Amino acid sequence: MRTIAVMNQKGGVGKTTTTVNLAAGLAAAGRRVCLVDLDPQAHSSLHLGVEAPPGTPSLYDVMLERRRLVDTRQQVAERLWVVPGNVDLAGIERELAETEGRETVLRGALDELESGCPLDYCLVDCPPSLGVLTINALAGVREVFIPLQPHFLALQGLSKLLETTALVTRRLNRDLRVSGIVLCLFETGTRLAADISDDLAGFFAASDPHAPWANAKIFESRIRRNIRLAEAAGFGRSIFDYDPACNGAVDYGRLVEEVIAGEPEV
Amino acid sequence: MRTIAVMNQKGGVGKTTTTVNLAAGLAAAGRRVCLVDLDPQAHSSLHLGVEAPPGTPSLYDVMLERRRLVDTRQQVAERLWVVPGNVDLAGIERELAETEGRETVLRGALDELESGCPLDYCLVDCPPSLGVLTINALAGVREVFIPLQPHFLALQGLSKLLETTALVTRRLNRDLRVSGIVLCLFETGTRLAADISDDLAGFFAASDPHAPWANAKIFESRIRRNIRLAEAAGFGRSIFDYDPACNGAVDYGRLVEEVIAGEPEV
Ligand SMILES: Nc1ncnc2c1ncn2[C@@H]1O[C@H](COP(=O)(O)OP(=O)(O)OP(=O)(O)O)[C@@H](O)[C@H]1O
Ligand SMILES: Nc1ncnc2c1ncn2[C@@H]1O[C@H](COP(=O)(O)OP(=O)(O)OP(=O)(O)O)[C@@H](O)[C@H]1O
Ligand SMILES: [Mg+2]
Ligand SMILES: [Mg+2]
Repeated sequence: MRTIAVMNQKGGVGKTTTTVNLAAGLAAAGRRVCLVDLDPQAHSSLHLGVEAPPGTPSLYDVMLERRRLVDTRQQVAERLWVVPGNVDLAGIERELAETEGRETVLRGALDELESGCPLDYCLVDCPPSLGVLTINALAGVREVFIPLQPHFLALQGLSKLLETTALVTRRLNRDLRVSGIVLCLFETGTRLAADISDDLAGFFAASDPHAPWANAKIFESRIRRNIRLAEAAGFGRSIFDYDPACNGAVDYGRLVEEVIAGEPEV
Repeated sequence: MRTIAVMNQKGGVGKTTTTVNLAAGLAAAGRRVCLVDLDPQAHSSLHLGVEAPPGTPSLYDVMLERRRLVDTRQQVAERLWVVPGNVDLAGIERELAETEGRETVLRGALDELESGCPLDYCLVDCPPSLGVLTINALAGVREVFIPLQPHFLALQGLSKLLETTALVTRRLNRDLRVSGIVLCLFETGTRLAADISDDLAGFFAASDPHAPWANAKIFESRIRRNIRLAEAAGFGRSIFDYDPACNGAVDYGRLVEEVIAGEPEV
């Protein structure tokens, strides 16, 4: 099972939109996929039509070790499951403050999921912070995808994000690698997008070959700004369901192909 | 002194861009303004050209009650000061976990600032979360401005945000009022923006007249999407400095006028 955290502490860069459409696209291409919604906003759940009224089993119960992931997931399409997020997740930082090993709770749950269910992918949507929820995701997966808006403020936080990943690799999860960068909300025509993409390519080309992001790939498929992607969220559907011919579906469709092409040889 | 928290737990909706350009516009219009950067990303500081290398006094020192706001602020323009943010703020939730009254540390510092310096406005840029930093902002100010992108996911979190504000009003800060909603990243030609704006107006019209947001004003000035606003951040300047004739400067200029027109009678 490939386990991938989709993260970036910068807000509004396309984490949820990428997690949802990548998960749906991989499932449509025949992979068995589980999406884990680690964000208290629970936007990935909402985007796939999962309403989780209070009392519905959610990731909050998993983080307090009351339920297993396999008993919390809901099936939303053929080969596609969602473990719903919950607003109470926002309190986890305080609730786990005294717990030994609070940073590896999700890892235990993911290991159990992997041994219990035949899955090809597990994608984790992260909140816009580097707090205990995101650290749990980094400690529990083997790959990181970083959605990035080609704007100055979004690029500025990248080194802090990579530093945090390196820290987790050293202390909590030796296998962790940053494997992909997804350029989102890309406005073709602006100089800013072109300049930032060049800066980005230069940054990775000059990385220390031993860094956990040394082999990160900037995906060729750039996700162009396309209002249909924002509309699809309001209908609780992936872009492939909502408008399969629009730019958003074309771009995420290409990304799915690139991710499949990058699957490790088994 | 008018004290305003610019907040929304949804990421990337224009909090920093609004705080910076509103602060700069109010200062240019003759008001004395202090911007407090409560976000560990320290993007407001960066956007106004304040680099705060490790060791520079920042809001982190103020939250640990080692320094006063007046000794931490840096002047960046005539009548405009910035209290820099710092990446260490991300650890405050854990560091203050045992502290009695951890939610009102910033209030004490703001009260001291008010009695010590002749200021007309204090604007607080908040991180994309409802954690202890944002609660400190809500406990310490009298007004809240909510930047909102007219997208489904951004609107969805509004009720949780208002609930949190009401909770703070009941328990920590009786004077707190949601006084303004700023529509940001507005794409004039899209149906989505029109639909969401209508939903928003309906939502506020139907509010309980005793709610802390009952008199909230949806500012007439909508901030259109304009790449110059994103470029200005990279040059460490407000939009008024960077490109005073562009749509971004026109829209934020109108917002400044509306905010001044809303000043309480003294
Ligand atoms: N390529 C795109 N074109 C147009 N709109 C987009 C695109 N990608 C995302 N959006 C919209 O932009 C907003 C931000 O995207 P999204 O919510 O996926 O980002 P995020 O990083 O998950 O945000 P947060 O930090 O709050 O979790 C959403 O309203 C989404 O619908
Ligand atoms: N009206 C606009 N037109 C174009 N770009 C904008 C506009 N407003 C903000 N931006 C850009 O969009 C991105 C998000 O805006 P900003 O960083 O101000 O949001 P935020 O709510 O402060 O984000 P965070 O949740 O990470 O703190 C930034 O790169 C900013 O430069
Ligand atoms: Mg998200
Ligand atoms: Mg910000």
